[in-house]
Amino acid sequence: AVRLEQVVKTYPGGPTPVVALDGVSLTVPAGAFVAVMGPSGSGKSTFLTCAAGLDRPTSGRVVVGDVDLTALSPDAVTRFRREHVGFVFQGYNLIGHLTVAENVRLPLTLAGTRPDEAWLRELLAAVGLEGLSERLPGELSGGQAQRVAIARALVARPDVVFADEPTGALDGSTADAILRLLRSTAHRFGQTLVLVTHDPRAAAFADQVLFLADGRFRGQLVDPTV
Amino acid sequence: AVRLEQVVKTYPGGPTPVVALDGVSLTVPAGAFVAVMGPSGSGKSTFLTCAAGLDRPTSGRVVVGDVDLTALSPDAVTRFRREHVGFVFQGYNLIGHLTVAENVRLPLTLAGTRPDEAWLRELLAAVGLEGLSERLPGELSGGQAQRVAIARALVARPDVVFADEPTGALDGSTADAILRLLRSTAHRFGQTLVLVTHDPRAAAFADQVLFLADGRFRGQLVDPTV
Ligand SMILES: Nc1ncnc2c1ncn2[C@@H]1O[C@H](COP(=O)(O)OP(=O)(O)OP(=O)(O)O)[C@@H](O)[C@H]1O
Ligand SMILES: Nc1ncnc2c1ncn2[C@@H]1O[C@H](COP(=O)(O)OP(=O)(O)OP(=O)(O)O)[C@@H](O)[C@H]1O
Ligand SMILES: [Mg+2]
Ligand SMILES: [Mg+2]
Repeated sequence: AVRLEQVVKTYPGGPTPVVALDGVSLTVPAGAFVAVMGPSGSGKSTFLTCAAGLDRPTSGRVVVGDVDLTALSPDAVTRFRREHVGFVFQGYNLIGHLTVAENVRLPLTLAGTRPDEAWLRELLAAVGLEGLSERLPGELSGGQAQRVAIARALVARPDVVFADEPTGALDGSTADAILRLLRSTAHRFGQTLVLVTHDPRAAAFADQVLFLADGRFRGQLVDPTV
Repeated sequence: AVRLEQVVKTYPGGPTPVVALDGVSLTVPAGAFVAVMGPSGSGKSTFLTCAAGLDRPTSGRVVVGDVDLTALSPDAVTRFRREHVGFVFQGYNLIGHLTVAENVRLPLTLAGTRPDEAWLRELLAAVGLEGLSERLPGELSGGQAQRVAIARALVARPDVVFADEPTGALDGSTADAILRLLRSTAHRFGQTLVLVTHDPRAAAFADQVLFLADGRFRGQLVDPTV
């Protein structure tokens, strides 16, 4: 359900360009749960934002479902993403002047859909944020803000969920609950789940773990156990 | 070197106030390395910002070195902090239009001191960011930005270093290097080090681990091993 063909991403910075992705080819089957690990600076966030259509590769192709994102106009990619892609950002990217509930509902609001109030309440409870729906992001702890970002990525029941280090700010038992939620939601709605993580315990929830270093995939682990 | 006496911190939000710290008393001896763990939302960041003078308690006393921060004016606290306190923020708080080098030097620039160029280069190399000194924060990976925040907290060789989840965005081996750096720098300059973390491996570097839950310290572990 997610396919990258020879994806290269470079940045102009400095005397020589920075090669963040060095010709990456990868296929993630529909409904699979894949984890991506690698050193800080190895290209994980770049890989995820290119795969999700949030960033445009310098060259190469990105196909989600059967739609070639690299062939669409920026507006068309944005419309496609709103309906089919959920994304948990490494920096959360919450909207400061919107409440927790408004932040979570945002993908549906932008798509012009009325959110199901029962589903919204179920999601907030599942990420442990019941009672915090009227707070502003500035009134939350780091891990609470991270969980708002996770709920927001799931609210539109997208076909593919991309998560950039979604347990980075969470203690062990909260992280565990979140990983179980991501996996069970993916099963329930037949979603493909691509998770970037530094946490081996998070990677152990996946069917497969891929290793990224210097902008290229190196090895993989099938059915990992910790 | 850091003492809290009956520190309470509440926020007005909602029908009842939110009690983030519920009467915390604690003494961290000079030169000690203490880790604080606890669930998301338990008050760790609030504890750290109050202890460092970045936030004012609702009631209670905070003493760093032999200075009562709660008795000083906001300007006096700011001047004290610049010379004596290093702080790694959970959200890094880098200045977007300053380069990596300018961000790291910032505490010295604000204190009107000329930074030692050799020391700056040594710090950047020690956190693995050599070659990135002219980049802007927006051109860094999450873990690279976190390491800029760490270098900045150390540059003024403060008496006390407070770090809020400083390895949250780092892979295992980079995290290890950073923890060794924090510990060795603390020994070298006789610093007190208070580290908030979700990572048991980070906590294992400390002399002592304290557990926070619902705004109160519950238990502790002396000389932890993982
Ligand atoms: N705008 C930019 N200009 C120059 N280099 C950039 C820019 N954005 C990212 N990079 C570089 O691209 C490389 C890959 O970055 P990326 O954010 O994908 O890494 P990552 O694996 O997600 O790291 P982390 O684990 O620290 O989050 C890094 O070396 C980074 O410094
Ligand atoms: N401005 C605010 N208004 C209301 N409640 C707040 C405000 N700021 C923080 N809180 C609450 O105070 C509590 C403690 O927050 P704190 O950031 O100290 O937690 P934490 O232990 O650092 O969590 P994490 O591990 O998720 O970073 C949380 O329940 C949080 O929602
Ligand atoms: Mg990243
Ligand atoms: Mg915190």
